[in-house]
Amino acid sequence: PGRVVCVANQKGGVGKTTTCVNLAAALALRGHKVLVVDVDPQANATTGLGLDYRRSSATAYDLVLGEASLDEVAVQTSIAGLSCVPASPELAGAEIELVDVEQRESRLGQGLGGAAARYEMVFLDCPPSLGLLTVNALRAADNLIVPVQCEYYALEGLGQLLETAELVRRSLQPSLRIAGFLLTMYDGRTKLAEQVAAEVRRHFGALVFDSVIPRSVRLSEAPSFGEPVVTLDPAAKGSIAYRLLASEVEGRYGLV
Amino acid sequence: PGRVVCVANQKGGVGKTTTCVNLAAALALRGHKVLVVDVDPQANATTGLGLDYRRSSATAYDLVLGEASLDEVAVQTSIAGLSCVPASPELAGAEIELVDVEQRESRLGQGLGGAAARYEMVFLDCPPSLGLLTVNALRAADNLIVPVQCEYYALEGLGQLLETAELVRRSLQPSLRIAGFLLTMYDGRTKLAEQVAAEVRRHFGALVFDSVIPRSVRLSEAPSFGEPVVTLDPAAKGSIAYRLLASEVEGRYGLV
Ligand SMILES: Nc1ncnc2c1ncn2[C@@H]1O[C@H](COP(=O)(O)OP(=O)(O)OP(=O)(O)O)[C@@H](O)[C@H]1O
Ligand SMILES: Nc1ncnc2c1ncn2[C@@H]1O[C@H](COP(=O)(O)OP(=O)(O)OP(=O)(O)O)[C@@H](O)[C@H]1O
Ligand SMILES: [Mg+2]
Ligand SMILES: [Mg+2]
Repeated sequence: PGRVVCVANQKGGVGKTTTCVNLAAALALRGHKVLVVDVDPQANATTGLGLDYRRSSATAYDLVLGEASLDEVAVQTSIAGLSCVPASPELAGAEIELVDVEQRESRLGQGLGGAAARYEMVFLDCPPSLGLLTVNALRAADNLIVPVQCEYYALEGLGQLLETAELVRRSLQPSLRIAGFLLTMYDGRTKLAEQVAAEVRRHFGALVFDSVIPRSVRLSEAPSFGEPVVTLDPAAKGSIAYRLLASEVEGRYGLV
Repeated sequence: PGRVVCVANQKGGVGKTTTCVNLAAALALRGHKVLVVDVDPQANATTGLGLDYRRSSATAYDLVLGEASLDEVAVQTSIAGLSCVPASPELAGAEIELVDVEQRESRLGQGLGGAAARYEMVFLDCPPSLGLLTVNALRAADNLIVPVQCEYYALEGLGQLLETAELVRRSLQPSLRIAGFLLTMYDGRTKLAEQVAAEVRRHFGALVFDSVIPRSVRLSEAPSFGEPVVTLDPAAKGSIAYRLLASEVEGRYGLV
């Protein structure tokens, strides 16, 4: 069956959305059937895949509140094999609306019930917080990928994230495991990036993906074209890095 | 009396903390008495000012829950005239703990009651969300500064942020006004930065600060030294930009 991968880190701007969009696209280009679920009310993954939540009658918000099924919310992107469940700003309200609801942490997981049977990989793009939406995503997943920006502040919050993931594993989702830490925005010209990368490898060893995503302007330009960089500019160093990551992920999961 | 400035944007990694730390430090260096309140459980502003929340017996968490006074939580930094109320990871729990509490949106404002009499400027560093902590900060403030990273995704969320600020202004804090939009991480070598800057100026006109913060490695290195870049390396282009911003803010507020 398919795997559900939560991409989370409460530190803001570390490359969660960029990783979801480009890793999912790179795997689709290798022939896999992939779904991206945008769990962030900012709806950046939705935009990055060329979609507009205003044109969807039902979004991740409806899925989480149990008012729409996966079939009703999943939309085909311009890339064959890649679908997306768009987010919308209403999702920000779900945190409050679900406060008194039974099993509020499991709503997304329930909505995604049939996903693992229809897709080989499902990626959940999380907002920059450890609130109810991220807990829902951790609960719905069996794997966690943590993008780590190669900057000093990005190191500080990792402990809190791992604590939250461990809480979810123990109480809600025993099969949740850490698939890996992905070093992002690595700028080889600075000592800082090397120091942060060395620190992450010292702490997490083999859990750190070999593929490292370099800082690259092309990666930050791609969202304005509504396309992942892996299709917009396949020769760009950001594209090469995400394609290498896709083949590394394939290897780790034994996807053929 | 002093002014309370909320620095907020739910988009992650746009330079909220870097702006709080360096603008506050630059104003202190110009002889003003300034306070930074770290309202983010990641506690990055606390670290960026060389403090360690583990060495504080009371933090912003205790202030918000009404269990400590401002005098008990404010700590002198290594820069004369600059104090800080440190954050701690417990702050993440406040969002849940305050759900059933009366006037939960006003707890930070109540804790900061005497701040405007003791400090000329108070800066509130917000987490990357529009949840209860950010609403508390908006409610406690009379001014809002919005850092806008010069990247495509950063444009998308501005509407939601302004909607939330307007809601707070109408229902909780009538004197809240937008002090300005600050363009950050501007990389002059890319077309994207120029396009985003032009778009922000087209929408918000004179509300956009003249000072623009360039992308600068030195700015991202400073947190690892526990010092704002304006004291660590006064000649760096990031320092010059934040000092220019400080004099522009002085002019806008008529601080002598
Ligand atoms: N490797 C990279 N090189 C250069 N820019 C990048 C890279 N990865 C991402 N970016 C840009 O940096 C910004 C932050 O990335 P992104 O939005 O993917 O992070 P995020 O963790 O999803 O943010 P948030 O916490 O707000 O959800 C975006 O403008 C994006 O285009
Ligand atoms: N002008 C700049 N040039 C280069 N790097 C910068 C600049 N401003 C901030 N940074 C770095 O970019 C990262 C994000 O900045 P910062 O942490 O201040 O953003 P934030 O909005 O407070 O993030 P969060 O949403 O997580 O609270 C940090 O590693 C910081 O050191
Ligand atoms: Mg994102
Ligand atoms: Mg911050």
